[in-house]
Amino acid sequence: RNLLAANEAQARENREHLMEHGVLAVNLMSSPGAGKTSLIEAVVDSLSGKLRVGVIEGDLATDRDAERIRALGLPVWQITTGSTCHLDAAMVHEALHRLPLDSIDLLFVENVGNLVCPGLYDLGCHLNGVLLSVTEGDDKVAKYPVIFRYAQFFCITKSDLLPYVSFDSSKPQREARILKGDLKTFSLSAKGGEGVEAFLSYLLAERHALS
Amino acid sequence: RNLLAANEAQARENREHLMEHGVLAVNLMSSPGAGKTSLIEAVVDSLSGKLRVGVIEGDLATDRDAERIRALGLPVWQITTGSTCHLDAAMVHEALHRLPLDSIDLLFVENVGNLVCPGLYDLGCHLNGVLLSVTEGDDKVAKYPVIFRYAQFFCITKSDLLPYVSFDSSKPQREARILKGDLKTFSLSAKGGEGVEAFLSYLLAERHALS
Ligand SMILES: Nc1nc2c(ncn2[C@@H]2O[C@H](COP(=O)(O)OP(=O)(O)OP(=O)(O)O)[C@@H](O)[C@H]2O)c(=O)[nH]1
Ligand SMILES: Nc1nc2c(ncn2[C@@H]2O[C@H](COP(=O)(O)OP(=O)(O)OP(=O)(O)O)[C@@H](O)[C@H]2O)c(=O)[nH]1
Ligand SMILES: [Mg+2]
Ligand SMILES: [Mg+2]
Repeated sequence: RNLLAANEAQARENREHLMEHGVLAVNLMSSPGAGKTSLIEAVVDSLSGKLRVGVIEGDLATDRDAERIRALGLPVWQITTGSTCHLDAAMVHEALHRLPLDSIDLLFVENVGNLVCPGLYDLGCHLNGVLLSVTEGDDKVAKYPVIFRYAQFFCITKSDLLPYVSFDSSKPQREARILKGDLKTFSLSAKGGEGVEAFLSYLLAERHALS
Repeated sequence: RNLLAANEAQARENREHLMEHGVLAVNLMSSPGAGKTSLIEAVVDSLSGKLRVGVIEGDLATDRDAERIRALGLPVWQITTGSTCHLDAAMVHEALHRLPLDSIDLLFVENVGNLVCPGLYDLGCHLNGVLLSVTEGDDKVAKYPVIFRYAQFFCITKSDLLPYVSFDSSKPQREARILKGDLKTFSLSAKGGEGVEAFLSYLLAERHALS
């Protein structure tokens, strides 16, 4: 109980800190390998410099994802959690002080790959999103409800693989809207580019609303 | 600390209870949607009654997976965890008392879909296995090391999708062996059946060693 209360207080402080610097922060959550880093890569590619992007990466071990982001020439900070299965507000607070926030418009916080606990720890981001890949199955929203209730947007990813799997996109979308009526849903492919523009316009509109 | 110590004690009791009834228990862990339930379905199909199978299902919500197992005519007990991201020994202890263990040779315990915390809570099973699907990416073993160190076997799943993804099977296998030298690795498709026989022989040999 106290743990979550302390986390809430730190999350509020993070949000204030981000607002002061005019940074839109987006928390990306999903199962391992659902395509969080790939989505960041696709969004950055399609932005072609329209916004200045920074990234906080969260993983148990390695800095493989940070290397992928560094290769794009972006400021990135890697949080290594050891055996903690989610990021929390204190970890993000420390990372915020390691990044040049005055030269960042859009900050992605890529959470640890886990479809449960990241939905319990507010990080202080303006937007929280869940990714579900078409290869995981269309029955997962009702099975892992906690994280979908917490999110503001929901991306169905790897849509280019739809011809090879049995996945009915309408089912998870319907189930997600039952859990959270105002959830914004997107269907996209980081590989083929389909749906990335629509997601990008959503982020740009949210960023515009911020200033 | 006390939590894990109490869990260890309960796990030992579970193992004794299973041994008394001559049941081989196998804990299946993976990310959400990596194919745990599908693997159970494929193994049961290929066993065609050679062994009597029972299942304990673990999920945050719904009994969707238990329904799939019930449809095979098998004894199954669904554990609903709410927001707990893993099964623990106490939950499994209660479930063991709900199953007809005297008419089960092989018991699958399907853990909550999570590639982190299930590797921290011993359930009292003889075998612990991790599934990684080819659609999650080949860089995940070193990124999520805790669960691979805990496991006795490692299945690369959905091998029928290899033609459509970029996945080098030798990389996760090599990285898993670095974490755990004696880890047994399998590559299989629950859909196409490839590799299921080899995995089944492993389970039959382990069951034989038990009696
Ligand atoms: N076909 C296809 N593959 C994709 C797409 N997006 C990601 N992938 C693949 O999915 C795998 C995982 O992608 P990542 O971007 O590493 O996923 P992640 O969610 O960042 O993974 P973690 O950070 O380790 O939890 C890789 O093999 C990617 O190539 C997509 O849109 N289409
Ligand atoms: N192509 C292919 N798809 C598979 C295979 N195994 C499972 N799937 C698909 O992967 C999705 C998830 O399979 P499940 O068996 O529900 O996975 P799970 O690990 O039990 O999922 P949770 O219990 O919810 O964590 C479904 O759409 C399955 O059809 C396989 O061998 N090949
Ligand atoms: Mg990633
Ligand atoms: Mg399942």
